[in-house]
Amino acid sequence: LTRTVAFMNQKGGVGKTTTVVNLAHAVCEQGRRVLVVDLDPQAHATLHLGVDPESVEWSVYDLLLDPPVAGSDRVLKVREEGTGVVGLVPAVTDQAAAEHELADEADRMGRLARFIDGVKHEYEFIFFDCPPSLGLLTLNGLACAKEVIVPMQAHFLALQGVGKLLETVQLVGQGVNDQLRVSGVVLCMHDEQTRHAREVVDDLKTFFKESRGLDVPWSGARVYDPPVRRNIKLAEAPSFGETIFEYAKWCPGAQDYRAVAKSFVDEWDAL
Amino acid sequence: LTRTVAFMNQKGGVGKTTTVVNLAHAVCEQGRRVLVVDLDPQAHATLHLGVDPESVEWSVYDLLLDPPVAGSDRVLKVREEGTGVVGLVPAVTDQAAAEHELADEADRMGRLARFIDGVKHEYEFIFFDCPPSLGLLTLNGLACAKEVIVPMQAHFLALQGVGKLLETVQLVGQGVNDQLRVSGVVLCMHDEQTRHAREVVDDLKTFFKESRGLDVPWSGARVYDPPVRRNIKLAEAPSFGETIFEYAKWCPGAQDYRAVAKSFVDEWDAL
Ligand SMILES: Nc1ncnc2c1ncn2[C@@H]1O[C@H](COP(=O)(O)OP(=O)(O)OP(=O)(O)O)[C@@H](O)[C@H]1O
Ligand SMILES: Nc1ncnc2c1ncn2[C@@H]1O[C@H](COP(=O)(O)OP(=O)(O)OP(=O)(O)O)[C@@H](O)[C@H]1O
Ligand SMILES: [Mg+2]
Ligand SMILES: [Mg+2]
Repeated sequence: LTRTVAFMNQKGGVGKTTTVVNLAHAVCEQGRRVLVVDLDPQAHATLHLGVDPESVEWSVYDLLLDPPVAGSDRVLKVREEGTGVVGLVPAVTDQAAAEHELADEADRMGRLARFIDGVKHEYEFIFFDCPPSLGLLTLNGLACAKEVIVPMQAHFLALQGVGKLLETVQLVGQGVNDQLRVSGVVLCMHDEQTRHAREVVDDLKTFFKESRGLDVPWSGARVYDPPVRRNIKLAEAPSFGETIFEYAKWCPGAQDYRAVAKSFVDEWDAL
Repeated sequence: LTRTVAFMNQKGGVGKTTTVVNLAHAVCEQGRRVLVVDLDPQAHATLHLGVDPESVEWSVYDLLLDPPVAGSDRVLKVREEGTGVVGLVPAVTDQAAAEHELADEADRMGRLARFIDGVKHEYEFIFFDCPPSLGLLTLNGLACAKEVIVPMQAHFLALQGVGKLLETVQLVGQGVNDQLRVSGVVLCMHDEQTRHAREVVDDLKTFFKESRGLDVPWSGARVYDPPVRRNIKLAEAPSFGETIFEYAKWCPGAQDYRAVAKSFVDEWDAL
């Protein structure tokens, strides 16, 4: 059984990539096999894991071409910890074209899904790092995943975009993927000391609480614990092509992502 | 003479709106007349200034329609300080359609420009708050403005996008608007204590220094001083529809934006 999660938020710079990369490595450190699929033409997850997008021979883009270039054997093994593994399907900037080219080919929505079906038996967790948009690359991720996790900041303006995001998930859920659920929110760059952050978090928790029992994809959603505190080390690590566990494994950012990973894996094992 | 500036960065959540709104009010507090044009369908600048995008009767979207709905007399006066004024052309979420509809009508590129020509005599500064994309709304802003200012964070991943941004400005400069210059960068959410931030700032300053004398739109660009420090008050203010000068006028965020505004106005007056 494979847990497939799209990490999405159409707002930019909210912590999607930082969460995907560090969560993946933390889950791998627990001895589990994780695949990261970098759907973003910015290729930040690819860079963050130490891979140069300019030198990549096979990528998400090849998967989406016509005809697609098969590649389950071409996934890059970027981390290994005992039985744990992080695989990567890298991004290249060319896949920005896919945002628009795909528009005419509903069939292409199926391509990523077919690739995922082909590799599912090799990984227990598959994470899609989505670009900051509700365009076709994100929609592809939503079509392939069973769950959505929303990285976001506990800011007033960040809340403004959540409604639209949930609406999109609902549309995809009704259209293309009726199994799609919103599992929850990971709070990123959290300023825990401030009343503002606490008020926003309370708003979110109340909203999710009131959604229980409703027939909506976020009826089971929660705010993951703990929030990931703002910690400059998390912004420094990518410049070395390292996850936080390689760069500064006991800093607050590492502690927080390790703790989020633990609850993320525990809730899966509990099923 | 009017100083028209597009505040752009295709990366999301980097501080464009916070900079446009607070710089506009700070410049207005110096007794000057500023117009804010909210090009972003997210309408954050509109919200930040205390205007409800759902209740707006005339907006950027009307300007871009076919035929356009004229509106120089329908600009909202949102702030007044003695001789200083902040006017607003608000955004509505409908203008997201403009990102795509405009695609077939090169003529529409001219509409925003014609409106700006019609109001230029009423304002000394015109600020365009661009959406986080290099799509048509941003391109419209670049077609109308003489200058580009890039709000950004001093992070490694933030630097990755700057190349593409400058390339876009250069293309627009060669194509549609040969007067377009990049005046510089405003550093947002700055963690001044960290060596990482200082290294990124040094990289930026070196890059601009080496660009002097070259035939590129950023040959005169600089990093504005001071950097705007991370300060939670700047994230709280929008939830009250207030600028930082109404919300907490002596906090570090207010001091920093006031200082940036002063160098911004001084350099203009010195011409
Ligand atoms: N907890 C944190 N503390 C400090 N910096 C952080 C933290 N989380 C992320 N960052 C930094 O903030 C910036 C934005 O984060 P990130 O790239 O993960 O967001 P994103 O949502 O993937 O952005 P995009 O929309 O561009 O894909 C990056 O420079 C990153 O290194
Ligand atoms: N110096 C600062 N200190 C703390 N928070 C800040 C600061 N500057 C901006 N913020 C907050 O960071 C978030 C992103 O800022 P902002 O909305 O200005 O970015 P943006 O580039 O306009 O985003 P978008 O790409 O979505 O338009 C907002 O919640 C804002 O309130
Ligand atoms: Mg990202
Ligand atoms: Mg904005």
